[in-house]
Amino acid sequence: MKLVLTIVQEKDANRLIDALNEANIHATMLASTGGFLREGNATILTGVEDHLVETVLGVIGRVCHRREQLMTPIPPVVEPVDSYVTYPVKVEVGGAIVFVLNIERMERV
Amino acid sequence: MKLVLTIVQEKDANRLIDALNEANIHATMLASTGGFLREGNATILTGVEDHLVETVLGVIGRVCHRREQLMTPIPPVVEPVDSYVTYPVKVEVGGAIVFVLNIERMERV
Amino acid sequence: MKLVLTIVQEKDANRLIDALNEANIHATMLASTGGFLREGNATILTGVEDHLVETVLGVIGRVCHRREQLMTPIPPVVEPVDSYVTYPVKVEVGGAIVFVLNIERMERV
Ligand SMILES: Nc1ncnc2c1ncn2[C@@H]1O[C@@H]2COP(=O)(O)O[C@H]3[C@@H](O)[C@H](n4cnc5c(N)ncnc54)O[C@@H]3COP(=O)(O)O[C@H]2[C@H]1O
Ligand SMILES: Nc1ncnc2c1ncn2[C@@H]1O[C@@H]2COP(=O)(O)O[C@H]3[C@@H](O)[C@H](n4cnc5c(N)ncnc54)O[C@@H]3COP(=O)(O)O[C@H]2[C@H]1O
Ligand SMILES: Nc1ncnc2c1ncn2[C@@H]1O[C@@H]2COP(=O)(O)O[C@H]3[C@@H](O)[C@H](n4cnc5c(N)ncnc54)O[C@@H]3COP(=O)(O)O[C@H]2[C@H]1O
Repeated sequence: MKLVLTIVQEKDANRLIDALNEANIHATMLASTGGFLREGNATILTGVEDHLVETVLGVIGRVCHRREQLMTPIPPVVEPVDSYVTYPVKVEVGGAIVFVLNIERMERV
Repeated sequence: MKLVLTIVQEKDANRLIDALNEANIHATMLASTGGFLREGNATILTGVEDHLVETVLGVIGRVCHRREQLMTPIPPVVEPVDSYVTYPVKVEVGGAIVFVLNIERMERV
Repeated sequence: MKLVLTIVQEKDANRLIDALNEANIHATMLASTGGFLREGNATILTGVEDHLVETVLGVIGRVCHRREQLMTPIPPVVEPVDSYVTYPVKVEVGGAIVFVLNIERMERV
């Protein structure tokens, strides 16, 4: 068995759990914080049989791949807002980092 | 050394930590969420010498074994409550899933 | 690759993350609770190349080493506070416990 430990952006976490449920992959989610940006993210644990690791990586890749989104930045509060024009800007979102660890033994009580 | 990673129901978590303390097993608890039911549960980490793994599994089995409890369901709020009779119903509670991982090195600073 | 899992006191967690960032070590922080004192602490995950494990342990040792601090205990609320003299007392703080686990595979999506 392998423990697949995945760190994803908060906004992708629920969609990833939904997709894992559909693939009948059991999972546990822990709230976490990124060391660099100090933003909330999510750490997801899935203990799976060895032959299912590729399936889990496939689901993660499909749901969390890095992509560009158009985002309209929030105008800074100090400006007189009516004269401030914000243009949408391309930002990279998504992405996940995945660690696969070996499970020596699994028990259900 | 081994890292014993246990996922238990929230209502069993404190009793398990108490039982581990009595057995002089050091532990750390992390709040987590189940992927399927999206209910709060707890993920408990215990780093122990190899020969103590059986002891830890024994404590977990004693405290968290799956069992049936009689629970009285909460009447749905829409009914006129006085005419609504609730009968206790048998529900399965407890249970734990345990992963044992190898620790290559442990340091205390 | 190795997963370095560090459990530190809450008050050392941010300083440790800062020091890891300066050393260009990526990290993720999870809120946790100590099994014995039931106080909040932090569990920090850092996935690093094998040759960086010593660097990470060095940073943790420098930031989180056990040390004595003079603390003035808070007077118990029941006393007539004006007649109650508190002397500073030496208390041991800091300290960290570190587990190094093997990562079989790492993916970025
Ligand atoms: N080896 C590892 N071990 C443990 N956890 C790991 C890890 N690599 C990544 N993570 C976790 O995944 C989150 C996203 O990392 P990512 O590399 O996609 O995206 C990163 C990366 O593109 C950038 N970044 C991180 N550290 C950096 C640094 N020292 N210099 C420049 N950019 C950095 O900022 C983004 C957010 O980083 P943040 O730390 O807030 O959040 C990180 C961190 O929580
Ligand atoms: N291989 C694994 N890797 C990581 N974490 C794992 C895991 N197996 C179990 N867990 C964790 O343990 C909790 C209890 O699982 P258990 O199998 O006793 O009890 C489960 C199981 O009886 C049932 N269940 C879960 N997934 C299911 C599915 N796809 N179809 C039908 N029943 C499911 O619902 C209960 C609650 O599941 P939930 O996900 O909310 O909560 C799970 C999850 O947080
Ligand atoms: N093998 C292990 N596996 C998983 N997590 C581990 C661990 N060893 C330590 N930890 C984690 O690190 C925290 C600090 O442990 P430390 O040994 O420095 O400092 C400990 C230790 O000096 C003392 N202590 C813990 N358990 C004890 C016991 N059964 N009897 C006497 N003193 C105990 O109380 C301090 C706080 O303990 P607390 O449990 O609240 O908080 C612990 C726990 O969250």
